[in-house]
Amino acid sequence: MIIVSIAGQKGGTGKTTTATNLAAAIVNDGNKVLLIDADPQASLTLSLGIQQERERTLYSEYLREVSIEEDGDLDRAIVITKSGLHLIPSSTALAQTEQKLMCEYESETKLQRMIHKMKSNYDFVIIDCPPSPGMLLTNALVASDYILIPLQAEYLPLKSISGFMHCFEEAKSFNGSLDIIGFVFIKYDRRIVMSRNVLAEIENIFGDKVFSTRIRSNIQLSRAQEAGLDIFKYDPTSHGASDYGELAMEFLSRIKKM
Amino acid sequence: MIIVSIAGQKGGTGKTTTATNLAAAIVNDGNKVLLIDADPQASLTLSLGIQQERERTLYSEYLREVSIEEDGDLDRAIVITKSGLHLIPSSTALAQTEQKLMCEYESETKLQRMIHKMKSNYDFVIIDCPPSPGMLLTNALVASDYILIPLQAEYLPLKSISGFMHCFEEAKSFNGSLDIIGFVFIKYDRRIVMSRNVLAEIENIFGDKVFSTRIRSNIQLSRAQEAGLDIFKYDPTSHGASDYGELAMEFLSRIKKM
Ligand SMILES: Nc1ncnc2c1ncn2[C@@H]1O[C@H](COP(=O)(O)OP(=O)(O)OP(=O)(O)O)[C@@H](O)[C@H]1O
Ligand SMILES: Nc1ncnc2c1ncn2[C@@H]1O[C@H](COP(=O)(O)OP(=O)(O)OP(=O)(O)O)[C@@H](O)[C@H]1O
Ligand SMILES: [Mg+2]
Ligand SMILES: [Mg+2]
Repeated sequence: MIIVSIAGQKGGTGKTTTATNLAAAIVNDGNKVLLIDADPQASLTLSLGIQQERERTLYSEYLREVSIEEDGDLDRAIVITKSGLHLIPSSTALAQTEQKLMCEYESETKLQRMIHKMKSNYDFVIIDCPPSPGMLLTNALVASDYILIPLQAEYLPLKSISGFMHCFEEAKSFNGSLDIIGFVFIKYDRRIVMSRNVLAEIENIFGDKVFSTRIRSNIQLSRAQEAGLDIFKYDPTSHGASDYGELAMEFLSRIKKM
Repeated sequence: MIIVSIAGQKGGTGKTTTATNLAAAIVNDGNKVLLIDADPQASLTLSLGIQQERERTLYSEYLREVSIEEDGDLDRAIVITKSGLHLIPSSTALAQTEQKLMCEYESETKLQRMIHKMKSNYDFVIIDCPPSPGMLLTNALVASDYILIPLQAEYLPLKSISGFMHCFEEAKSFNGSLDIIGFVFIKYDRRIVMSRNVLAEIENIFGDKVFSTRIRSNIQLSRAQEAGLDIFKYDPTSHGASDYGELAMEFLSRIKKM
């Protein structure tokens, strides 16, 4: 089982959209994939059509894991969404876990332990991360083998990478094998000079960690979220579907080489 | 002195871009404005051309305020940026304040107290907030008179409002007079059906709290950030400059009526 966090400190860069559609493309290629929504704003959960707060969420299982009498049980929190994806949903209450985890002993490894205890059998686990540093992000990174960083080719997202590296180094002190599998450009338009300059700067610093697949801007991706579906179920003929299909192929081939 | 937080739980909706350019437009109208960067990713600080970590930041003053021997002193952390704006810069270390504040007594009101102690005289203080719930966001809201919420007319930003309302209610329990001055649409394109539908839904729920000024998509706003300037110093003839000029006029007239 390979565990991947979709993360990055900049807000609105396409983490949730990438988590959903990369997972769906990997499932379409014949793999079993579990999604985990580790963001208290629960965007992934909402974008997969789950509107009502469920009884068992990542929040309820963190609470069990932190309490002395019980254990977290992620298997019982798994939901099958409208488009057939397997998901452990988030809850807006997850923000309160941040406060509880802060004052706990060994709080960085709670999610890692709960995933290791899971009985369900998946090829990949994909975790959608919140945009800010903190215990929820640290737990997701410590539980992961790889990090995929979606990025927009603009000045502020470029600058946010160095802040993210702090979170990466901190997580690596708890999980030495954690590695960045790469950066993927979202809403990329090569006609814009700034886009080309930012791409060149990232390639300069990170070399071949920059995926050659670029995700173009495509309104169908937002519409699919409104419909509670992944892009392949919503509009398989769209640019969004072909770009995320290509991303999954590149992702799977890079995983084999790691 | 009127204190306004630019906030919202969804990432990448234009909080930092709005903080900079609304402040600059209000200064151009003859007011004295102080900007505070309360986000650990320090986007506002970077977008105003401050690349090196300074000695006195919001982080250093929170630490002084939390320690027993000293007091925070925001006046000494004020920096004048390339485009003449007054700013209390952030630091990536600010993320650590979150952990310290969590376990402190009366930690929700630290920023409010530091602002009250300030000797410098401003008409407005504008605070750029982080995208995630937590002590840094709570401190900014508790210190504020009003909240302005930038929003993109898409499904996930629309859905993120209910999560933000939790943070708002929590902050109101410490600061009863806190109020939402309104919602402003960013990168609004009335040719897109989803944009029009989301606008109609927000107007339905929040009525005249929706600003009639809409900020159009304009690459010059990102270029200005790369140059470390506000849009009026970078390209006063751009759409971005005229839209933010109009936003400031609507903002000031709404403040008078509150
Ligand atoms: N390639 C794309 N083309 C068009 N719209 C997109 C694309 N990718 C994402 N979006 C839209 O941009 C917005 C932000 O994307 P998303 O929510 O995935 O970002 P995020 O990084 O998860 O944000 P947050 O920091 O709030 O978690 C969403 O409304 C989404 O529908
Ligand atoms: N009206 C606009 N037109 C074009 N680009 C814009 C506009 N407003 C913001 N941007 C760009 O979109 C990106 C996100 O904006 P910004 O950083 O202000 O959002 P934010 O809400 O502060 O994000 P975060 O959640 O990370 O704090 C930036 O690269 C910015 O330059
Ligand atoms: Mg997200
Ligand atoms: Mg910002």
